Amino acid sequence: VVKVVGLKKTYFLDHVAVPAIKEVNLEIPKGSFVSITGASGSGKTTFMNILGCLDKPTEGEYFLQGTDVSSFTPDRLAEIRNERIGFIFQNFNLLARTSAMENIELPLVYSGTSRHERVKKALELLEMMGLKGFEKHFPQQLSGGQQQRVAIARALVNSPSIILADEPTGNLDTKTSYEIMHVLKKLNEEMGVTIILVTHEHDIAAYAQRIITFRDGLIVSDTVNHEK
Amino acid sequence: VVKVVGLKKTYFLDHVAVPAIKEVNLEIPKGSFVSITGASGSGKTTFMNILGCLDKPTEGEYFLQGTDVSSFTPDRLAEIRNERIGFIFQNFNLLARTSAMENIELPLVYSGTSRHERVKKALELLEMMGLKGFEKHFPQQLSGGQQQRVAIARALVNSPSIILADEPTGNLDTKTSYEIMHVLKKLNEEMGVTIILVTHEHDIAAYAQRIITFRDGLIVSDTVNHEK
Ligand SMILES: Nc1ncnc2c1ncn2[C@@H]1O[C@H](COP(=O)(O)OP(=O)(O)OP(=O)(O)O)[C@@H](O)[C@H]1O
Ligand SMILES: Nc1ncnc2c1ncn2[C@@H]1O[C@H](COP(=O)(O)OP(=O)(O)OP(=O)(O)O)[C@@H](O)[C@H]1O
Ligand SMILES: [Mg+2]
Ligand SMILES: [Mg+2]
Repeated sequence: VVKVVGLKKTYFLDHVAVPAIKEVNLEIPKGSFVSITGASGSGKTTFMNILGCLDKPTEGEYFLQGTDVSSFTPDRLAEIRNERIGFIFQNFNLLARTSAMENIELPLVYSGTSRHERVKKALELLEMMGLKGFEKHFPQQLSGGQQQRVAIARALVNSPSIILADEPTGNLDTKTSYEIMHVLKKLNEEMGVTIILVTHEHDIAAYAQRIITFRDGLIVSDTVNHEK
Repeated sequence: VVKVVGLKKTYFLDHVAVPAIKEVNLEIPKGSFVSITGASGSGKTTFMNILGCLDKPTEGEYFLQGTDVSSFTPDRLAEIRNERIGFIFQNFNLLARTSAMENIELPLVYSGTSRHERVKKALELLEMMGLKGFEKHFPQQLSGGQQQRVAIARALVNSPSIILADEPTGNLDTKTSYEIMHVLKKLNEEMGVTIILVTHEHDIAAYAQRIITFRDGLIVSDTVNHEK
């Protein structure tokens, strides 16, 4: 469902080239549960932003569900992002001065869902994330881990076929982390949702069937997870 | 060096009281290395913000190095924060559109250090954090873990006597996390710096001599760490 060929991403800073992704070739079949690990600065978020159609590669092709994304217009990309991909950002990326509830409803507003249905779905997700009672809190009135869970709920609310999760448990205690991983595992096993998850926590990476490791902008290992 | 008596913190949201800290009595001697753990939303950051003189309690007293902080003027509080306390924020709190180097130099600007000395100290810290070469990057041009390390460097640059670290390794791979913990451990053992560190990672909490656990705004356990 996700295929990249000869992928490169170079940032320019004061005319100096910063090669964040040097060259990646990768195929992730539909229904996979893949973990991506690697040192800080190794290129994981840069790679996820390209997979999530939030950024374009400097070179190489990215085929999403068989189509080369470089052929899509910006509007079509936004539509695909909203309908097919749930993105959990490393820094949450919630709208400030907007309640937890409204943040979670946002993808459903874009896809034209009725108000009644939106509120119902958002409340369901909020409760699944253990945030019942926090509907009206703004992000700055929530703890770090509560903000993270609002970001997770928002990524799941439109039932995406692909979930891209960038460090989804970085601010959560172990018990809450495992509850979130249980939700993702169920979505993968029962609904066939493809999950690509970046983490530096070994026990979180072990939920996946396949573990890919980045180092300095390259994939240095891509193995089946035998611990599963 | 830190003593709280009958401490309470209640937020108000649409006139509804949210008791983030219900009642805490605690004493942390100078030169301690203490870890604070607890579920997401249990009150750890709220407590750290009060210890860091960034927020006032609703009730109770907070004695910092023997003096009741409620007697300080806002200017004196800012001075104490800048000279004695190094605060590592859970969300980094870096200045946008300001380079990594300038973010780290900021506490030295406030304390009136010479330009030459500021640059020297900031470069030293940058290198200690493994960020040599990233001096000119703005926060949005850095990875999550790189931003976190800039926030750590900024907290250490003015040689504080107390370090308050709120989830300092949340975005770091294991190897980088241990390098940071090694820096903190050395500051505690060789320089007698008091360290209070919030974490949900068990192996990070184990660097401390004492582990305090919060649940729903109360301390439910406060034990010596025998694993050390
Ligand atoms: N400004 C605010 N207004 C209302 N409620 C708040 C505010 N800030 C925090 N809270 C609430 O207070 C409680 C404690 O928050 P706090 O940030 O201290 O938790 P925490 O232990 O640091 O959690 P985490 O591990 O997720 O970072 C949470 O339930 C949160 O929703
Ligand atoms: N806009 C940018 N301009 C210049 N360099 C950038 C930019 N964004 C990222 N980088 C650099 O690209 C490299 C890869 O960053 P990336 O965010 O992908 O790393 P990461 O693996 O997600 O790290 P972490 O685990 O710390 O989140 C880093 O060295 C970073 O400094
Ligand atoms: Mg990242
Ligand atoms: Mg917190």
